[in-house]
Amino acid sequence: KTRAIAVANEKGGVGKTVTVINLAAALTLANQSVLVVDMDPQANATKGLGILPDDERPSVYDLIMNNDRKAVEETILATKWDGLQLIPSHVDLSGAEVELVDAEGRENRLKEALAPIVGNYDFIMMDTPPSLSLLTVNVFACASEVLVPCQTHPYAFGALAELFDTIDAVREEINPGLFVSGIIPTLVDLRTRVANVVMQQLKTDERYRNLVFNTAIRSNTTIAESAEVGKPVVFYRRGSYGAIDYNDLADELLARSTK
Amino acid sequence: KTRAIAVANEKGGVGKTVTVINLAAALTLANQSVLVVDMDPQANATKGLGILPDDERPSVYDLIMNNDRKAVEETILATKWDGLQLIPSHVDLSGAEVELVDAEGRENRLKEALAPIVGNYDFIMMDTPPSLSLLTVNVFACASEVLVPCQTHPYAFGALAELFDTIDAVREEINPGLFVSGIIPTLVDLRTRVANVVMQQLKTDERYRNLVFNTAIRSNTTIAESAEVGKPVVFYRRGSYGAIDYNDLADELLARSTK
Ligand SMILES: Nc1ncnc2c1ncn2[C@@H]1O[C@H](COP(=O)(O)OP(=O)(O)OP(=O)(O)O)[C@@H](O)[C@H]1O
Ligand SMILES: Nc1ncnc2c1ncn2[C@@H]1O[C@H](COP(=O)(O)OP(=O)(O)OP(=O)(O)O)[C@@H](O)[C@H]1O
Ligand SMILES: [Mg+2]
Ligand SMILES: [Mg+2]
Repeated sequence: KTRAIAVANEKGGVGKTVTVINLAAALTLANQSVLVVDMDPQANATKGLGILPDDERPSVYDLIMNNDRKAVEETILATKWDGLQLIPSHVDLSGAEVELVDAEGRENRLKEALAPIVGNYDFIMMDTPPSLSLLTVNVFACASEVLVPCQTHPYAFGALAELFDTIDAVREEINPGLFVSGIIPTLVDLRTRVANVVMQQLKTDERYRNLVFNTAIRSNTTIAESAEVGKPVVFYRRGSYGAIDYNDLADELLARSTK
Repeated sequence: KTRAIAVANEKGGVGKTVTVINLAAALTLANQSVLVVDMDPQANATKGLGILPDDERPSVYDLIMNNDRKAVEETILATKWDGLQLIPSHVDLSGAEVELVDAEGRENRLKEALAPIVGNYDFIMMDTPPSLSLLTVNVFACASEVLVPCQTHPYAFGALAELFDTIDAVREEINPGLFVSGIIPTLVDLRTRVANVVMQQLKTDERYRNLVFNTAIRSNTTIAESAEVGKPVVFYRRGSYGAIDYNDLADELLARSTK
């Protein structure tokens, strides 16, 4: 059964995009078929998979605006890696929230667009912008679960409450099955006091402690380099801490699906 | 003459909030009077100055929605530090973009609200969310200049183009005086290859090289700790690299105003 995973956190720069790309890549190394859907107008997931946004080609923007009634199959791109496909983003997506503000069923545009092909994949990994507005809500409306990368810093920890409230609201009003399946500690540097303090908060807080993955994603410059070369770190530097951590996270994610 | 400074970058987690708080604090140490205006619904600048968002108290949301015609003076709070005042944010601000979408003059709400008191300060430092939508545009409409913190990573560098285009559009349509007065390299770790690569790009790119400050803000865990204790790092740990760098940046900013 397809797992459609929203990767979300309103706090900026906590590793949502890096997590989407690298979990997707690690899952293909575990023989899963994965579709990445990039719903951030900044298109970082698209670029991180080595693909440049292109005015000449349909993107996720055309899908949710229903431009020319593009079939979803026309938007899907192959990447260099088997089993890993992408629906790219485009800067025009930044206009979508305003353009859709009065539209019927505006939260369900992505869900309706993806419906024909959801079953073709083991995993659909969806990247979101650092906000809880319409683009993110569209992702929440078609997700079966939410993964929350959380930088071990106080501002990121503080953003969790609002995120969980939003997910509760989406569950009540739009998508009854939605739940947070895990919190991923990211950019972790356990030599620092603040990382240890926030890690402790994550593991003791009643709302969060049962959701925190055992795998923490350590701060590792190879991850930032891999964004520069447009490849997931698990392909780019297999032996690096970044690759090790995302492979371990993928294993943990696969194990959880049989709970 | 008051300098009203927008601190902006659509990329998340590049140090906008940390820059607002610490530049503001460092400027007061240089005997400037500073008002911080927190226009991010996540209220990180508010919390970083040791103040918790409060339902019982007017916030910047009430100002721009013109609720009860609150006088701007009623929203201004003192902080623990002389010369440093704050108009706090509140989570309700996240509703403002939708609530204002059809409103007359919706880009000028903040400008109109601040007009009575702008002249009371040497500097107004305005924090923005990681987006280029209505809240950020409101800040651009009343700013005299924009400072751009840029993490020395490829995604943050890639976000500059769209930001500069947006500022050009605001200059043409709403605020003729608006310009980018500087780019601040942030979260810099010059032991890493990627930071050196991006620093080089910043200093050679035609559009950016004349804007890059000489002062780089180094990655320094004391800065993250200072967010945890709700104090600017320049007060919390005066001798730390974080304090040194932000004091140097404030000096450079003051020197530029006499150009
Ligand atoms: N574990 C890590 N180690 C080192 N660098 C990392 C790590 N995770 C992310 N980064 C880098 O930190 C920056 C922020 O990460 P990323 O862009 O994935 O966050 P994000 O949550 O998607 O940001 P946004 O909110 O802007 O979408 C990027 O430049 C990325 O390459
Ligand atoms: N120079 C630095 N050294 C160490 N940590 C830093 C530094 N600058 C910022 N941080 C930390 O990195 C995180 C991101 O910084 P900050 O919240 O200021 O970025 P932002 O651009 O305001 O993010 P957002 O886009 O979510 O508003 C915070 O937890 C902050 O404490
Ligand atoms: Mg991202
Ligand atoms: Mg911020």
